[in-house]
Formats: sequence, C-alpha cells, structure tokens
Amino acid sequence: MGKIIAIANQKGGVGKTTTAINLSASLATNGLSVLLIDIDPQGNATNGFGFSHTQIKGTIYEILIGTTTFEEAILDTEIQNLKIIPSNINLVGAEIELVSFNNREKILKSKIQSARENFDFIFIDCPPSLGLLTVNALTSADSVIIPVQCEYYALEGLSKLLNTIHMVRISLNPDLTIEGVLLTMFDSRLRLSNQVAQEIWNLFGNKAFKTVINRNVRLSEAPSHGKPVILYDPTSIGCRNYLELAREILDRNNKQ
Amino acid sequence: MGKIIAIANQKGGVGKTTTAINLSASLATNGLSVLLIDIDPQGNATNGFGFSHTQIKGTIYEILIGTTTFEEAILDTEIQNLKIIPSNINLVGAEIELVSFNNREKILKSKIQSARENFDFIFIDCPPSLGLLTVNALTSADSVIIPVQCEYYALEGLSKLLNTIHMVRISLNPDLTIEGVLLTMFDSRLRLSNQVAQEIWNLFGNKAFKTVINRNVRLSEAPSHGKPVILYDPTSIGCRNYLELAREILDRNNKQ
Ligand SMILES: Nc1ncnc2c1ncn2[C@@H]1O[C@H](COP(=O)(O)OP(=O)(O)OP(=O)(O)O)[C@@H](O)[C@H]1O
Ligand SMILES: Nc1ncnc2c1ncn2[C@@H]1O[C@H](COP(=O)(O)OP(=O)(O)OP(=O)(O)O)[C@@H](O)[C@H]1O
Ligand SMILES: [Mg+2]
Ligand SMILES: [Mg+2]
Repeated sequence: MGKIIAIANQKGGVGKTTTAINLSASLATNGLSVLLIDIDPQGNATNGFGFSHTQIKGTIYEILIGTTTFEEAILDTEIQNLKIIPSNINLVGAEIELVSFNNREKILKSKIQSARENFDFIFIDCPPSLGLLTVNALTSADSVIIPVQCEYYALEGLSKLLNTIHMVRISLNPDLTIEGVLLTMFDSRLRLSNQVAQEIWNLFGNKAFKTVINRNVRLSEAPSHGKPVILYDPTSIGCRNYLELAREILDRNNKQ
Repeated sequence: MGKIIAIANQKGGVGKTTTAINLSASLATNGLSVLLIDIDPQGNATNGFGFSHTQIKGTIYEILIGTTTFEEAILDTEIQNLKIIPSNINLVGAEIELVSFNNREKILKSKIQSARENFDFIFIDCPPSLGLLTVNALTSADSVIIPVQCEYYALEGLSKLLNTIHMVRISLNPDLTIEGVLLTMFDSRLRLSNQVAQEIWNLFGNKAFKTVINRNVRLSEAPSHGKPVILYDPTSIGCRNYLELAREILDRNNKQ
C-alpha cells in the first residue's frame, strides 16, 4: 500500500514544486515506484518535466469533475519509475465549481485511493493557498511535508497552516500526520537563514527534517530544461540534498 | 483623483508584498498620500508593518461583506502619509462566500471608489492566485504592476496572467492597463537572472520598468522588524531600488 504525502504551504514560492519534483525523482531513481499529482492550476510540476499542453490527454481537473479516468491521464516521465498526473489552468475554475459538490473536500480522496496499490509513494504538489484544492490534498493524504523557505514571511505563516492541518484532522482525516518540516533555500552565510533555521528546530524538534535544502541555482535552472535536477546536474548540491532527503524519508518509513 | 494600482502575479513568492510595502513607503516619504490595501488572506503586507491581530479593528474582509466601513478599518503606519487596510485569515472564506454575491467581481471596486479622493495612490497587494480576490483587484484598478522574479517558473506563468488581465479588460474593466513589469530578486552574477531579464526586456520593451530590484537580504530582514526597508536600512541597495522605482512611476504619471 503506497503512502500518500501532500506537499503544502500557503506561502508562495517556498519550494513546494521544487521539492515535489526532486524528491519524487530521487525516490524513483532509488527503485521505488512514485506518482506525482499536480493540483496547482499554475501547473509548474507539469511544466517542470517539460510537458507541453499538446502532450496532455487529461488533467487532474477532468479527473475531479469525472470526465477522465486516472489511467487515461497518467503520463510517463524520463525516469522509469516516476509517473505524473498533470494539471493546467482549467483548475482555476475548479475551486468555484467543486463548492457545490457533495463532500467537496473528499473528491480527490475518492479518486486516488485505487492508485495506492500501484505505487510506493504518491506526492501531491499543492497551490499557494488554503482553499478547497489544498484541503482536498490534506484530506487524501497520510502525511504532509511542509517546505519552509528560510525567510520571515514563511515562518510567520506556519501557524495558519498548522491550524488548517488541525481542522482537517478533526473533521476530515483523523490519520493525517506531519511527515516533516523541510528548510529550503538555506544560505549559511545569511544571518536570517540561520535565525529561521534555529527557530524551526526549536519549534519542531525531530519533526523537522535533518536534511536542509541549500539555495542552489542548479535547482532553479533545471525546470527550464524540463528535467528534475538529478537528470540536469547530478553533481550539484541541490541534487545531493534531495537524495539525502529521500534517504531520510525511507529511513523514517522503514522502507528500502 | 488618486490612481489605483494592483500588484499581481499568481506565481508565489515573486515579491508582490515586498513591492507593495516598499513602493508605498517610498512614495509616501516623497510626500504623496498613499493607501495600501492588503487582500491576501496571508496578511503579509499587514504583518510586514508589524501590526498584531489585536491592533486591527476591521479588515478588508469585513469591508467586502459590508460589516465595517473603510474609515473604521484604516490604520496609520509609522510613515505619515501612508495608511493601510489590513487583512487576515478570515479572507480565506471570502472567495467561497463572495461567489454567491451579485456582481461578485465588482465588490471591491464599489467599496474603494470613495477613497480615491483622499489619496494620490492606492496599491492593492494580491494573493498568489487568479481567483475572485485578484479579479476584484484587477476590476477596481487603473493599472497593474507585475513583479517577476528572475526565475524560470515566474516567466513561464506570465502568459496566464496576461490572459486574465485581457479577460478582465474585455468584460469588467476596459480601462485597465499594465503599469509595468518589474524584475525582482535580480542577481547579476547568475546566468539565469540575466536570461530572464533579457527575455522580459524582449517581450515587454518599455512596458518593463527600467528599475530592477536586486536580490538584497535587507529587504527580507525588514519585515521581521515590522518596518519597510526605508525605515530599517535606508542605505541598502533594496531601499535605493524602490526609491528609484517610485521616481520612475512618478515620471511615468507626470506627478511630482
Ligand atoms: N533550494 C533552492 N535553491 C535555489 N532556487 C530554488 C530552490 N528551491 C526553489 N527554488 C526556486 O525558487 C522559486 C520558487 O520555488 P517553487 O516554485 O518550487 O516554490 P513553490 O512553493 O512551489 O511556489 P508556488 O507557491 O508558486 O507554488 C522557483 O523559481 C525555484 O526554481
Ligand atoms: N529583492 C529581494 N531580495 C531579497 N529577498 C526578497 C526580495 N524581494 C522579496 N524578498 C523575499 O522573498 C520572499 C518572497 O517575497 P514576497 O513575500 O514579497 O513575495 P510575494 O509575491 O508577495 O509572495 P506570495 O505569493 O506568498 O504573496 C520574502 O521572504 C521576501 O522577504
Ligand atoms: Mg509550486
Ligand atoms: Mg505576498
């Protein structure tokens, strides 16, 4: 039974998509079978793999409203054990459309349960908001990874996200846990980076991943080549950091 | 008659709030009277000025649903000519609540027209989405500033934003123009930064501001002290860049 992990933080630009793509790719190259679901209308996880609109047969939007099946929408990536369910801008309307559905928070959950049998890990890349799409992801997930950029606003917004996770746990998904808080874009030369990191370690203890993702320009160059960093520059610090994170998650989940 | 300018880009973390706070502060220290409206449920523009929840009498949420007036909600800041309408997490529910209102895209516009007489500039800091709150801001605004981080995803998402601006212009606000595209977090040492900048100048010509905001850690430290950078470190590059931008906007609008 595969584990479903949401990657969420309503603060924008904290490294959700970069983590979704590169953690999935790292686990897949370790031999695990991985599915990445893009539920952000921006579709960054989709275009980070170089998919163009013409290659996409169906998106998560059509799956949610029931006009496409999972099997029809799944795409192969350059990495053998890694598949993706793409998204596109049609999803912007979904938040308003889904409002009138019955059980509007559980639509995604009902659609992805069957996929658990075919994958070891299923990651969900969330948009920068606490709206219905993110709530659907948190309701379907076993756990959530919270990327936190080493900046003031990212730290400041955490309490709102923790509140939302708590609300989802009470009323929609009692088993939801925090997989871990992940420090991203860490720059050891900056006092602010060190202050935020210290604060996260104080607040979260061993709920914060030991692995820290350093600021590394190779991570931000990779998507312009349509590749995860492991295919773009496997020698980079960014690549090593995400392989380390994959190893840490496998150890935490006693998987090999 | 004051000019209303929205600061929008659905890509997260591109510098919308940093621009909203520091451009407002730069214009206000130049003697212009400025109002900043925070319509992001994260409330980063509000807490970037150090306001705590107890100091807030009313937010943009209560103004939109009609339980508070503009005058009751307006707060003074440390800068004499700069006032702010705060926001908070209650706004998350607004997108779903406003859907059932008549003229749901024009609610903000109806509320802020009267403020035009009292201010030279009114800036609206938007959330990282193309949902109803951002559409409300674009419908109320005379023009829009588009911050673009010097990264691949920020460039890639521009066409969706331009589409949305076009749709708003056709059906809701024919006078909406682009005030300018602003390059943010520019680092001249990085090839990616230079590539994105070159691309923006090719695509937008003189619609791109001549002023470029450099990556400068003083800009990201300032909000943790609850101050715009002009009060936190007036000698910093970040501060000079935003003063330059204020000057460029005044020149473009023939205001002194
Ligand atoms: N460790 C890193 N080092 C350098 N750049 C990074 C790093 N992680 C992410 N980036 C870059 O920072 C920007 C923001 O990252 P990303 O898009 O992954 O964040 P996000 O949280 O998914 O954003 P959004 O809120 O818009 O969905 C991107 O341009 C990305 O390439
Ligand atoms: N020029 C700059 N140099 C260094 N850091 C910056 C700069 N501009 C913004 N930042 C920092 O980058 C982060 C993102 O900026 P900001 O929050 O203003 O973006 P945003 O577009 O408003 O994000 P959101 O999409 O979440 O609303 C913040 O932590 C901010 O302090
Ligand atoms: Mg993303
Ligand atoms: Mg912001």
